Amino acid sequence: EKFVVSGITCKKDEAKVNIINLPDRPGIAARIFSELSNNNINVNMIAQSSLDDNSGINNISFTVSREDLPKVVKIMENLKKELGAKDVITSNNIAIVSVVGIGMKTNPGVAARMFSILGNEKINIEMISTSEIKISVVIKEEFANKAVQLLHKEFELDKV
Amino acid sequence: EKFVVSGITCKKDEAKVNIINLPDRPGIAARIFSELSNNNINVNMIAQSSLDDNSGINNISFTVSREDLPKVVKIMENLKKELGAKDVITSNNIAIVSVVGIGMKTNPGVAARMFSILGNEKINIEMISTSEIKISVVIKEEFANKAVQLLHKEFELDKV
Ligand SMILES: C[C@@H](O)[C@H](N)C(=O)O
Ligand SMILES: C[C@@H](O)[C@H](N)C(=O)O
Repeated sequence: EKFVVSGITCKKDEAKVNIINLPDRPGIAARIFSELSNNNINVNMIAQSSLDDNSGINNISFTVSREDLPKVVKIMENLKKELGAKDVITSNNIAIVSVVGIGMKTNPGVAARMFSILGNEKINIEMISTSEIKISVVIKEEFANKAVQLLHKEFELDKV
Repeated sequence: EKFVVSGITCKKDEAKVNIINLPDRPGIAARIFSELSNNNINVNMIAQSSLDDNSGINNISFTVSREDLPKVVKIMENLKKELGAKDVITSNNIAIVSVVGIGMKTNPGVAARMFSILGNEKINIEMISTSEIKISVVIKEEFANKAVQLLHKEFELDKV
């Protein structure tokens, strides 16, 4: 199955929320996103990596629109005590850049190429979330235009 | 924009790889996935949450097919020293369950409902990766059939 990169997308005016050292047990993620949903907060990207399954803790990050951040900070401060999370850290100067395509899961090189373009430019990748048709990363918004331009070039989308 | 859940997918025979306490600087993710790509390893899901941007460390998790795990373990053991990662932890009994739909980013309730179904069943969510059209979680494979069945019911896909 040949992969085809069909486009690069960029979402600015985003903010990142990191919930640090949550209890890693069933129902925790449900509680967080139910609370956000009840407050009509749209969540764009959610990423949770995995630690040691015996550690009993984990971290979750998600993005929201920058204008929702103050409201989200209040919600999370209350939730933090209830959940027993160690910290809630936010950042309001980020963007989500994505490579969109078909068949990317069968082509391990696409993520490698995308991350290399950013790495070579010294752009730090803060969050990663992927599916077969989309690889999304969070980077500082100041680098977003540059990232999109370089990715367009790498995947030859400017020659179309 | 109304959201529509069009299906539940389940990928079994997967394995999870967690790289713990990596240096959080440009080029690290590129190195990992270039090495995997050079070894023809297909990566299904990648998730990286964010910690404290001043901590200098991060964790990355990804999934591969179970049959590729022994090869990946060797690759990662070599890479671990080069990158200065604290640990590489793997798990070979997981599955990826996804809710697939349209317009999910504008509907915060979908992730909340999916996570609640799993949480109520005491199924622990080990990894999360999302896009507007797909919410994917990693859970223990022994719970996959149950999870799919319950999610079908929740999103009324069995009434179609
Ligand atoms: C950390 C969080 O995802 C937890 N494991 C849960 O299942 O809700
Ligand atoms: C941890 C890893 O993602 C690193 N921040 C990078 O940009 O490569």
